[in-house]
Amino acid sequence: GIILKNVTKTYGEGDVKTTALDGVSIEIDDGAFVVVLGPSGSGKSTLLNVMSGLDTLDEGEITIDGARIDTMKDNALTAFRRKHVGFVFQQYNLLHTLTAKENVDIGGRLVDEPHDSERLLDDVGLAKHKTKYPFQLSGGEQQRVSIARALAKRPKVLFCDEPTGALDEEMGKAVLGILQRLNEKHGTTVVLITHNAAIARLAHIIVRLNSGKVVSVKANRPV
Amino acid sequence: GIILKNVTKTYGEGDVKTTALDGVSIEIDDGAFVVVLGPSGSGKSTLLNVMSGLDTLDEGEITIDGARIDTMKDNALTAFRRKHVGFVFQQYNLLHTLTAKENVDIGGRLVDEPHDSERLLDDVGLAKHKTKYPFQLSGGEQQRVSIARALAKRPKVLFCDEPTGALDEEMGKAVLGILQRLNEKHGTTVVLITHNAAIARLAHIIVRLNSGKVVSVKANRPV
Ligand SMILES: Nc1ncnc2c1ncn2[C@@H]1O[C@H](COP(=O)(O)OP(=O)(O)OP(=O)(O)O)[C@@H](O)[C@H]1O
Ligand SMILES: Nc1ncnc2c1ncn2[C@@H]1O[C@H](COP(=O)(O)OP(=O)(O)OP(=O)(O)O)[C@@H](O)[C@H]1O
Ligand SMILES: [Mg+2]
Ligand SMILES: [Mg+2]
Repeated sequence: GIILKNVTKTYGEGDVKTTALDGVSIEIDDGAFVVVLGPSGSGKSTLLNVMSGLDTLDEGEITIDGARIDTMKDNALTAFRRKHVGFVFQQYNLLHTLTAKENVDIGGRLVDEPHDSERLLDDVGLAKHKTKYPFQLSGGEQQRVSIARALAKRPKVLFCDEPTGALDEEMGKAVLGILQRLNEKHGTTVVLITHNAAIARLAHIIVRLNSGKVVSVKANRPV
Repeated sequence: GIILKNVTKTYGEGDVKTTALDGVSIEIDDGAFVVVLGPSGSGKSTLLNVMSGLDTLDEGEITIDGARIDTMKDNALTAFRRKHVGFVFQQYNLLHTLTAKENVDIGGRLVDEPHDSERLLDDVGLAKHKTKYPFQLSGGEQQRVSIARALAKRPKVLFCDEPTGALDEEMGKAVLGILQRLNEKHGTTVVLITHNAAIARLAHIIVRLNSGKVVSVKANRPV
């Protein structure tokens, strides 16, 4: 499970101080499909970055499977993330000098039985784009490479920051199907930010943020 | 008006050839609100880039207000775009070393009466973020800076590549309101790519693309 206790993260000081997360406390059970909703600038990406160990916090604690993520040394944290955490970034974060396939390979590189990269790219409709570089791909194609890369390591926890933002309805549904199958068949914990109501409907739990605070945590659908 | 005649654009050669636009012919009247729909990878961004003179074509002609955009020399084309064309990019394309306000200033820099940058940022809900750099802004905040920058020059034609992709419903509606007002009160021609059905409903004309071809051009709403 993932437990956040009173997590606060601020930027800047004085009158240019931004409180991106303000005393956030949440508990997420293994195998849950959690959707995070909230206005632009409300702290959703910051929440995911801090929850996954990609970013530091200023106050509070984060525990994943009993391990205190917020106090881990860099090496241990990096090793933990590489093995267990998949992340689909809001701005994709693809490596520009690697092809689509190579970007996905990187995702699975440090685990014993990664998914086959080509198969993952086929699954997200990129069969004909595997040897292209990011600058040769459309926005939605880049987003899909980012998704395939996150899946390559068969992560225990998958964090997705608006994974279908650049996709049309059809392709968005296909991606959602993949995420649902991962969650229901393989027990992957999914924590997903979206503005898409159709995706939110699939959640077990819906977390709403506003100005860095958790406004509500609601059960949406039984596990 | 904007006229495309038989526009084709391809990438690569042989069996790695991609036909991004395939014999596209469209006419857009001044003051129209045009929405471009289509699956990921269907050629929408390429259409906008070519239509606005940001990218070259391989076959066909593009005429804006009687001027052949596709045969213009670089200097003339750049001058034309700077004066008349506003562009909201799918990946924002903000200058990283400039603040939000400075990015918007750049947008209006070469016209006689640009909009006030601070006012534009207020209009898109960024009153408290004007002095921040792009890396200090959320995805949706960066997108809104990109919108404000495009509006700064009071363009005759505004091209928007998924301008509300990173925004929640509330903020998306606010942006749409701005675009609608520009179109209805100031006669700005708006050519907008979106996956959002609510935005598509506002269109005078809906253009559907699939695999680089125009599948249909439909009147949606009277001008
Ligand atoms: N430099 C390039 N080299 C090769 N193929 C390219 C290049 N740029 C774009 N393409 C291809 O052209 C096609 C159309 O791209 P475009 O960006 O116009 O699609 P789009 O409709 O905007 O997609 P999305 O909704 O995902 O943003 C895509 O299949 C893309 O892979
Ligand atoms: N390095 C930074 N310095 C200052 N403020 C920051 C920094 N990074 C983020 N912020 C601010 O923290 C707030 C939360 O940002 P975050 O990216 O988490 O929002 P979000 O909910 O993901 O928004 P969106 O839906 O637009 O992606 C925003 O107001 C943003 O401007
Ligand atoms: Mg975000
Ligand atoms: Mg595009």
